[in-house]
Amino acid sequence: SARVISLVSRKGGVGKTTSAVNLGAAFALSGHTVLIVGVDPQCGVARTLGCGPEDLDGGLLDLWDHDVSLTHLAQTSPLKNLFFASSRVRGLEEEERYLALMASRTDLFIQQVDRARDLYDTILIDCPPHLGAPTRAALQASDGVLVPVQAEELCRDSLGTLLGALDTFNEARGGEVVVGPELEGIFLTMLNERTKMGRHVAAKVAEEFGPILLDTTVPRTTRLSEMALRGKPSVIYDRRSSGSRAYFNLADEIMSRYCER
Amino acid sequence: SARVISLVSRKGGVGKTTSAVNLGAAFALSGHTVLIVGVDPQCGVARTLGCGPEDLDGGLLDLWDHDVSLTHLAQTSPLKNLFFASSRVRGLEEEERYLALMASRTDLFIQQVDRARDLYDTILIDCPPHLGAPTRAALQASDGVLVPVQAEELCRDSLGTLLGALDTFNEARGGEVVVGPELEGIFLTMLNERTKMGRHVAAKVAEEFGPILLDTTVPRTTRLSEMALRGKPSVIYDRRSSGSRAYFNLADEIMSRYCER
Ligand SMILES: Nc1ncnc2c1ncn2[C@@H]1O[C@H](COP(=O)(O)OP(=O)(O)OP(=O)(O)O)[C@@H](O)[C@H]1O
Ligand SMILES: Nc1ncnc2c1ncn2[C@@H]1O[C@H](COP(=O)(O)OP(=O)(O)OP(=O)(O)O)[C@@H](O)[C@H]1O
Ligand SMILES: [Mg+2]
Ligand SMILES: [Mg+2]
Repeated sequence: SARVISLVSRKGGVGKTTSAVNLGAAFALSGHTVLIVGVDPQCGVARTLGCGPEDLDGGLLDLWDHDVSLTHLAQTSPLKNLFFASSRVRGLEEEERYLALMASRTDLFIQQVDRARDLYDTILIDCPPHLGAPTRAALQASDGVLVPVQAEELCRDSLGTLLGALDTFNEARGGEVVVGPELEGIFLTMLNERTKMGRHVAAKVAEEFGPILLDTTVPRTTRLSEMALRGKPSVIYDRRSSGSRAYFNLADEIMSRYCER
Repeated sequence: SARVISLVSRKGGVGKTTSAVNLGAAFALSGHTVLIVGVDPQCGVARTLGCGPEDLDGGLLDLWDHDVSLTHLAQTSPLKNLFFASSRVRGLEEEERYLALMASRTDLFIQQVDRARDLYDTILIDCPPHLGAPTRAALQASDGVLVPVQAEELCRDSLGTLLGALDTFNEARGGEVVVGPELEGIFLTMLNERTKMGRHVAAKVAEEFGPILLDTTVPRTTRLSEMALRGKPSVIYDRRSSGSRAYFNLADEIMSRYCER
């Protein structure tokens, strides 16, 4: 049965989508059948893989509107074991309806993710940069949470609040004690070790969050910024680049932690 | 009476906060009395100016809880004519309460911004990366909207949706035709002209959105990434750097457009 992992942040642009796509591809290259579910209204995963929402035949709204399964929505990607489903929000009205359904009919989303567990080895859920309805739904459907931390001060600064919120999430939902997802870990992204800011944040995060900090850090590289231009994961179009190697290492690090449990 | 301008985006991490702080400082250095209102729950402006939410004596929740004015909440900054007010959200419960009040009591926020118009020359509102309650409240309180566009594909790709949403905002609010804020313009941020992605996006944005694209582009520079480390706007700690010069130019460009109207 699949492991379901959500990528979350309260800060924007920290690398959730870039990580979801490259980790998904790295898991797929290591033999997993992978589904990436983009619950962000901005459709980051689909766009990164070369599909604007207008190019997709179906989106997450169909789960409620047409009672279809996640697998039914799953699009193929340039990698044969890697699939993705998108919110496919194409405008403000659709966004409002989608957010309302994610909030009021979370149960259906969770059910559909559960049903998909038999068909995939890993399901990654790419979230928007806040703890609103899509992220809460994703967390309720997840076994694990992964937190990319951009190597800059505003992101590090707000990390405590995010981790505190994830703890609260575990304790109380509707009066029932529900066990929320485990923390897979936090990992540094877009690290430029040659800048004061990069070194400062790397040191501070290691000092404050050492036990939950994964070893792999993802460097800021031009190659990783080019994914949406090519419509492919970096681990496919340039697997030897430092960014791709980081994501291969991160995938290994995460997988070896499952084995330890 | 102040001009009120909101900085908005649907993509995360595109430079709203960095732009709000540097533009605010540039306006202040040119003689304006400036208030920056950070309506994002992440308190970007306060943190960039060296104040975590725990260091502040008051926050936007006090507008509803204690009926205070925005001026009462205004904090001083390293620049004498530059002030800021923050959502001062210190945890998930406070965030939920804040978002609920922004949605249900938007009228009070708008009133308080209107009252502040007599006391400032420019009011900038720094929004979170989506069109939720704080951004809608900001737009309803604003004369103008400024849209930073990170020079990368996902941001450019979702720009059409954002501009479409801003148009819709102008037409229909509660059955009454309300004139929404004018578009001050869109401007490129974090541009690295030496990368394929940077040149591609700059060209595409000029081609697709020429008429609304401001002339000033903000380069990606190490100096601009250091603001939160120093707790000061870049235009103060290094006014000759290319990033600071871009924000001085942007402020001039925006101010000269008021004069043209
Ligand atoms: N390591 C890296 N080096 C260089 N560029 C990167 C790196 N990681 C991500 N990027 C680029 O930075 C931008 C933001 O990354 P991404 O969209 O993955 O963040 P996000 O957290 O999903 O953003 P949002 O909060 O808007 O969903 C993208 O243009 C991406 O191509
Ligand atoms: N021109 C630039 N060059 C280098 N770094 C920059 C530049 N502009 C902003 N940054 C850095 O990029 C990060 C994101 O910028 P910022 O926080 O201003 O974006 P934002 O749109 O406010 O993000 P959010 O959507 O989370 O509110 C910050 O760490 C900031 O210091
Ligand atoms: Mg994303
Ligand atoms: Mg911000």
